[in-house]
Amino acid sequence: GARVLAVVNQKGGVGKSTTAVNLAACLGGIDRRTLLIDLDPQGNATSGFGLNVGQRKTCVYDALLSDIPLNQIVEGTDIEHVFVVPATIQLAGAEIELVSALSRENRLKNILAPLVSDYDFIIIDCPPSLGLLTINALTAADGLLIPIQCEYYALEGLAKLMDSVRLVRAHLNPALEVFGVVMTMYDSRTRLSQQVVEEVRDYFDGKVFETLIPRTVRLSEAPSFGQPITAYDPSGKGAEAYRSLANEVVLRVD
Amino acid sequence: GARVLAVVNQKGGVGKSTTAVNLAACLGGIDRRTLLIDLDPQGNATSGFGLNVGQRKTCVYDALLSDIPLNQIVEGTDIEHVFVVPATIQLAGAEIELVSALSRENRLKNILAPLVSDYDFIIIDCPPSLGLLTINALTAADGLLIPIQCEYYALEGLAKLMDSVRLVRAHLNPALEVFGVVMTMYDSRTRLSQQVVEEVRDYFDGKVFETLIPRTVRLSEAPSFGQPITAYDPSGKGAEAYRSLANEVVLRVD
Ligand SMILES: Nc1ncnc2c1ncn2[C@@H]1O[C@H](COP(=O)(O)OP(=O)(O)OP(=O)(O)O)[C@@H](O)[C@H]1O
Ligand SMILES: Nc1ncnc2c1ncn2[C@@H]1O[C@H](COP(=O)(O)OP(=O)(O)OP(=O)(O)O)[C@@H](O)[C@H]1O
Ligand SMILES: [Mg+2]
Ligand SMILES: [Mg+2]
Repeated sequence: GARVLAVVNQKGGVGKSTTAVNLAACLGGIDRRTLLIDLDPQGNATSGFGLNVGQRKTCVYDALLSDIPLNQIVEGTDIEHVFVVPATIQLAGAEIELVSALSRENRLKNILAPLVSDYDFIIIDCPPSLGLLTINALTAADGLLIPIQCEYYALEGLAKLMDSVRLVRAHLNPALEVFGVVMTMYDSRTRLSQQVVEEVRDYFDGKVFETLIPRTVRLSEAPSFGQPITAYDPSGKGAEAYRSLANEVVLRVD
Repeated sequence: GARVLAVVNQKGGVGKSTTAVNLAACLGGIDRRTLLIDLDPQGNATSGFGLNVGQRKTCVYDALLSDIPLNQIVEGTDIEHVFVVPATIQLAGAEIELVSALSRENRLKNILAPLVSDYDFIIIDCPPSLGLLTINALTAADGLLIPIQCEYYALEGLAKLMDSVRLVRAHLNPALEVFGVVMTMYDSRTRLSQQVVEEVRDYFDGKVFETLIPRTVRLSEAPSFGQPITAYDPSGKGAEAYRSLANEVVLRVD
């Protein structure tokens, strides 16, 4: 069945959605059937594939709170082998509604179970918080994909993130592990970037991908055209880096 | 009494903490007595002033949930006229605990009331979400200071932010208004930056500050030294921009 990866970091703006969208597109590009689940009410991963974040008759909110089969809300994209469960504005209400729901942390895991054999990878984009939506992703996932921006503030949140992972592993998902850490917005000209990479490599001993995702204007422009980087600027440094990351991810799974 | 400004944007990584820290430092630099309240459990605004985010005997969590006077937990900084209510790791639990507390949205407003006459400005740094900590800031504030990164994804969340503002204004704080919008990480070399600035100026008609905060390496390095930009690189473009912003803020208040 599929490898389920949660793209998580409560620090904001570190490249979670950018990584979820472009990694999914690149996995599709090497014929891995990939499902991207957008669990962030902001819906950036949804619009990153050109899909509308507006209202839908049924959406992931309904699947989480009233057990509508997830299969009914999967949508195709322009990229072969890549499918999306879009976020909608109703999702913003899910965090509060889940607080009092039965088995509130396992909702996503339960609705994902029937789909796992249909895909090679299931990638879950998370909001910048450690609330119940992110906890659902951590409970449903086999592994964590942690994007870390090459900036100082990005280092400060790591200990807290790992505390949450340990709590989820102890109470909800014993198999949860750090699948990999990806350094984003790397700027080879600055000392800060290099220092952060070194510190993260020490902290996550052996889990950090070799691929460093560079900061490029094309990567920040692509979402305004609703396209992953492989469609917007296929021969640029951004597409090259995410293709390299996809290859590393596949190697780690095999 | 003080002007209470909440630095809010649920989009992650747009420069909320960087703006809260450096604006507070620059307001102190022009003799405005300024209190910075760090309401983000990540504690970036706290460490941005070189203060430790660790455990304290009493902290803002205790003030919000058990009415310890806020005055007891105000700490000084190296910058004259600038004081901080630091975040601590206990704050992460406040969001869930507040859900069932009495008058949960007004907690910050109530504990701020005795302090308002002691300061010219009170600046509240918020987490990247629209949960109960941010709602508390919106209820306690006179005005919103909205940092917007000059990137496409930053535009997508604005409608949702303004929905929340309207809800808070209708049910909790009728006086709440958008005090100002500040464009951050502006890169004059890219078309995207200029397009975003134009769109935001249209959307927020007249509220956007003239000052554009440029993306500079020094601004991203300063927090690793626990210093605001006015101490770390006082003659650089980052300090110049935040001093210009502080002047615009003061002019808008008078
Ligand atoms: N490698 C890159 N080069 C240039 N810009 C990038 C890169 N990665 C991400 N960005 C831009 O930086 C901003 C933050 O990235 P993104 O939205 O993916 O982060 P996020 O962690 O998902 O944010 P949030 O915490 O709000 O969910 C976006 O405007 C995005 O377009
Ligand atoms: N003008 C700037 N130039 C360069 N780097 C900047 C600038 N403003 C902020 N940064 C850096 O960008 C990153 C995001 O900024 P910051 O942490 O202030 O955003 P935030 O909105 O507070 O994030 P969060 O949503 O996680 O609270 C940080 O690493 C910060 O150092
Ligand atoms: Mg995101
Ligand atoms: Mg912040």
